[in-house]
Amino acid sequence: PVRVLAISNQKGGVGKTTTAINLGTALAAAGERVMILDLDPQGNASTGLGVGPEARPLTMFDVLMRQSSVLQAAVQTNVPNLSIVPANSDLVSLESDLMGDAGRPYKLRDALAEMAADQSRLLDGRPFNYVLIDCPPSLSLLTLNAMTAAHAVLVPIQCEFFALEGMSQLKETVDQIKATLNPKLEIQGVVLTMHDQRTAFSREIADSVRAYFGSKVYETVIPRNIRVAEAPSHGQPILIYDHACIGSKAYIQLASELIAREKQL
Amino acid sequence: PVRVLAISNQKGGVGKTTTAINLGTALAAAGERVMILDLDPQGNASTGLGVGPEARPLTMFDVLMRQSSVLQAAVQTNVPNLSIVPANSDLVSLESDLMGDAGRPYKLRDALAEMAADQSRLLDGRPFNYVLIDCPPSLSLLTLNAMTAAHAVLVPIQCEFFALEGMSQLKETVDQIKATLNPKLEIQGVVLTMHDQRTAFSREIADSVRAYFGSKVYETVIPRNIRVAEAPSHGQPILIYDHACIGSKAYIQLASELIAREKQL
Ligand SMILES: Nc1ncnc2c1ncn2[C@@H]1O[C@H](COP(=O)(O)OP(=O)(O)OP(=O)(O)O)[C@@H](O)[C@H]1O
Ligand SMILES: Nc1ncnc2c1ncn2[C@@H]1O[C@H](COP(=O)(O)OP(=O)(O)OP(=O)(O)O)[C@@H](O)[C@H]1O
Ligand SMILES: [Mg+2]
Ligand SMILES: [Mg+2]
Repeated sequence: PVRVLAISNQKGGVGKTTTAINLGTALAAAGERVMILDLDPQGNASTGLGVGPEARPLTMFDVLMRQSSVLQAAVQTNVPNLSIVPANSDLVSLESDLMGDAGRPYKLRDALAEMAADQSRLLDGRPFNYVLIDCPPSLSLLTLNAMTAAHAVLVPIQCEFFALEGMSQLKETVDQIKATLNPKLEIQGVVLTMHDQRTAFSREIADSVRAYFGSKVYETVIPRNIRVAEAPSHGQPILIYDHACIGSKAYIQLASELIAREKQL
Repeated sequence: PVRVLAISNQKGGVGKTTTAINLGTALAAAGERVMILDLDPQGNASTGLGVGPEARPLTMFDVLMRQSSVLQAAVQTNVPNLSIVPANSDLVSLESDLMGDAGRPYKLRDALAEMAADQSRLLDGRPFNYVLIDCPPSLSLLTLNAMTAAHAVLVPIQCEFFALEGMSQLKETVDQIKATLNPKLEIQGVVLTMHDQRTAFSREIADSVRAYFGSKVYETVIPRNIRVAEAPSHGQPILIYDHACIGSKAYIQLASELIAREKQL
């Protein structure tokens, strides 16, 4: 059955989109079939995978408004085994469009249930193994939908001081959603990002995160690496833009650590 | 009269809070009286100025719910001439608390009108010259309140590829608010942040931003500087944590450029 992970942290700029794109690519390279759902109105994940604004006839907005299925809206990326449902600024109006609809937290959960049913009927193609949801930096209806639909949350945390402040709020949010909307929700893991090996500062932050989240924190740490920041301007994941750089190696390692962790469940 | 600037960009992690803290401090050091309003539920600006979670008896939540005035909720920071109204996670529920209240976009505008009236009655202390509003990374009710109350928007843009994508959405948002809620709203300026002098990549991004926003872009560019990222962990603005570093010099220069620009209005 498909495993759905929400990549979420309300702190901005911590590497959610970069992790969705590059972990997704590394999982696909390992033979898993992966679907990325872009829930960010800026559509960074779509652009970072080479799906330009003009190539988004259907988006996550159509899926959440239940006017398109996930499989209809999905587009194949340049990476084998990796598809994406893109996003654009239509998503900004979702909150007001669904005002008063009691089912508004469940739109994505229902859409993924439909996808599972569609997949079992499909004769061609293998089913998806992983769905990665790239969340915007807020605890809005979009993130609520992601956490209600997901089996678990993957939390990127930047090795910077301000990133520490949001940790307890994030944990509270997951607990709240677990208690009300999605009883099986848990934190699948925490990924340290933009770690600068040259400074003691990054190490201190990493230690604080490990002290707070314990064994949830992945061994793999993603280093700050300018090639990772350059790749999206070419519409490519880092594994294609520069396969040999330390950023690629880290995301490949993260993918195998995640698969091992999933096998233990 | 007081000048109100909203520091806003829906892209996460571009340096909004860092600019609010350090531009605020540099303006205060230049003799201006400055009030920072922390509209981020994570309260990063409050922490970065040494106002811990236990020292926030009143917050922007109380001000927006009209249960406290700005002056009652404000606390003096360790920086002379610089006060802040802190924030905490109470702000997360604002959207649902004000659901159905037709006046919800105007709460901050009304609170600042009250502050202006209070100031003219006060016999002690000089009035505030600047109010800087640190916005969260979304186009939610909090940012709507900030843009409805502000005279202008100051937009930090990180010298990274993904930061380019949000530019047109931000411009549209300002235009929409100008047309509906706040006819005098404009973009006061754009500040390039985390510029890495060593790479051509940063220069290319900076050129694209200047091509899009023209003369709105400040000459002063804030360099990426590890000391700037370290300062908030000591509860200090960079001008106090390390006055001689390139980060401090850049924010001091930005403050004088901003004052010169304001004089021309
Ligand atoms: N390992 C890395 N090394 C260098 N730069 C990185 C790395 N990871 C991410 N970045 C860059 O840092 C910036 C922030 O990353 P990203 O946009 O993925 O974060 P985000 O959490 O998705 O942001 P938002 O909160 O706006 O959605 C981007 O410009 C990205 O290219
Ligand atoms: N000039 C700089 N040099 C180095 N690091 C910086 C600089 N400016 C900001 N930072 C760091 O980059 C990170 C993001 O900055 P900051 O938190 O101010 O952005 P923001 O736009 O307020 O984020 P959010 O969208 O979450 O509110 C922080 O960890 C901050 O310390
Ligand atoms: Mg993102
Ligand atoms: Mg901030």
